[in-house]
Amino acid sequence: MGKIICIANQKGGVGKTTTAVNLAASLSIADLKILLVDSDPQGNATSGMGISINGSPTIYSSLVGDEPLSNIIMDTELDNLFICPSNMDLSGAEIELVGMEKREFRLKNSISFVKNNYDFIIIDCPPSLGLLTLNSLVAADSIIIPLQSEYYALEGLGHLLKTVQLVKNSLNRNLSIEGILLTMFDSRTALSSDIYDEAKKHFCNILLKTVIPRNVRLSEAPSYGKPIIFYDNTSKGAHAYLDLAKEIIFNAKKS
Amino acid sequence: MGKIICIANQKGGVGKTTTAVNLAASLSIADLKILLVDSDPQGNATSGMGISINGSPTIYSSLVGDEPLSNIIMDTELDNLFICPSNMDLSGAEIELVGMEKREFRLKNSISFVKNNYDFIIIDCPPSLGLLTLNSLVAADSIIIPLQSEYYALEGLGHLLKTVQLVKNSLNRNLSIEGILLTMFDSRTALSSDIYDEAKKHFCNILLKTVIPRNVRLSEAPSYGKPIIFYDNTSKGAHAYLDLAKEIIFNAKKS
Ligand SMILES: Nc1ncnc2c1ncn2[C@@H]1O[C@H](COP(=O)(O)OP(=O)(O)OP(=O)(O)O)[C@@H](O)[C@H]1O
Ligand SMILES: Nc1ncnc2c1ncn2[C@@H]1O[C@H](COP(=O)(O)OP(=O)(O)OP(=O)(O)O)[C@@H](O)[C@H]1O
Ligand SMILES: [Mg+2]
Ligand SMILES: [Mg+2]
Repeated sequence: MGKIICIANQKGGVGKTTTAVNLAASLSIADLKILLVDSDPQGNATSGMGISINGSPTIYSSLVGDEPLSNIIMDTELDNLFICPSNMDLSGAEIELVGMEKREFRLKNSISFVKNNYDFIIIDCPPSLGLLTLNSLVAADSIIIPLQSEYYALEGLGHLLKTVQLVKNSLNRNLSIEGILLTMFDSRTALSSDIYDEAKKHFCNILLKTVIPRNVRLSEAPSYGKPIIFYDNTSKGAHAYLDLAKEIIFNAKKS
Repeated sequence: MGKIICIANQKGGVGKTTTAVNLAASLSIADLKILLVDSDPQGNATSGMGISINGSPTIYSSLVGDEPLSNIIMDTELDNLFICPSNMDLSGAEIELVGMEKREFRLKNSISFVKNNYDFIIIDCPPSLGLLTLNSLVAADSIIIPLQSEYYALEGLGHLLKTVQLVKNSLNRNLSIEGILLTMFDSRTALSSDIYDEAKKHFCNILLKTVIPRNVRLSEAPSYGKPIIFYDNTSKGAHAYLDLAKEIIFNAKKS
């Protein structure tokens, strides 16, 4: 029970939040109970699900304070999908965590009390490799690395994989790579095919089968606070994230 | 002499590096002497200019150590463009800076020794509001805020403007807003026009006139280590960044 997958990449704008929100939503309609944890101070996963905090506690209270996660978790419009929301309060957390004991294990400890209530727990990370992302890597069973089909995104991949290996060797022996997910793939451009070929050449054994196409419906959905399957379930984006959910479920059954 | 402009936005992937590299290059061909400072551990501005570090010192040595910036600054292929490179060494800097005296002024102090050698100094920032971006805001005379024509990007703008105001009130009275730069504008989608209308409605007096269109040539150029004016000077992207350079020069003369 309770497989924890973090969606991480220090490169900005590669589709971490879009993947976290839409994978969580697609898994939840397969009759699985899902918790989406937003550990990014921007709170995009929270607003992408149409959630307004209105003063209730966020993940900040559990990471830096001692609030149990169960007091922070909120319902969403989807029956099987729950969210641990975030907001800008979290932006001070990295500096506050620096001096704390077992600072890398705060999220892992918080999640451990609720882990068995869910089939999957999906964690959205900020665009950095600071203490917030580190907490997610330590808490996770596996990582999905969204790789935007662009040059700068490919550049940072080597460093991220080294960091994952370091975390695996020291803080979380259980951490595995769920896979690299190609995002914003535009079959009309040579650049996308070039990046795909490079990724296949260097990372073939960890490249997920599902490829997410560039699809404007995916970037429209957040302004309505809805995952793609509820905004436009006929879109290429919706089909791609349903495929991804099937692939993740298949992988979880295998291991 | 030496107007310092930082390119900042905590939202990832909005076009900070693309703007820093191509604005710096476009200014340099107007016979102005330009320094491009890469303060992002990803080092995308450094590789976007085709620079390989090969062991020489990076900005890390000046921010955390005491190396003078003049020992770190390198030539680029462009006569009037110089770069202060970065690499992953910088990713530990934020935690190392936490305990230092005057930690927010480290970059301002380093730049002060070289400032008068350049007409403009352009600083590329990482996707966060941590100590690296804070150092750039304190060192800068003004900030350009790239705003991707997408919903999530618009969401974080209010918080960034509040942070800029806080820095202006406390650490850098000199800081002004050069402007909000709309990036990756795709005239074929309703989303881009919606975002443009929203930005005009709420931020009309600080919206820059130049709008950067979505243009695949801009995302191809970094894989050749060249700014757009040297990769494809006939492209829409090249024209847009030349327009931006003209607008920035015009603004500098006005004030
Ligand atoms: N497949 C896609 N097709 C089109 N647009 C997309 C796609 N995936 C994401 N987007 C859009 O691209 C932008 C960046 O995506 P997103 O915010 O999910 O990335 P991120 O990695 O979470 O960013 P950050 O680094 O700031 O956390 C968003 O505006 C999103 O709506
Ligand atoms: N106008 C544009 N048209 C098409 N692609 C663009 C444009 N501007 C930037 N890009 C591409 O979009 C991606 C994100 O841009 P860029 O890396 O400059 O953003 P950033 O804000 O610096 O990201 P980060 O937050 O990771 O530092 C890059 O792959 C870049 O090549
Ligand atoms: Mg995100
Ligand atoms: Mg960048």
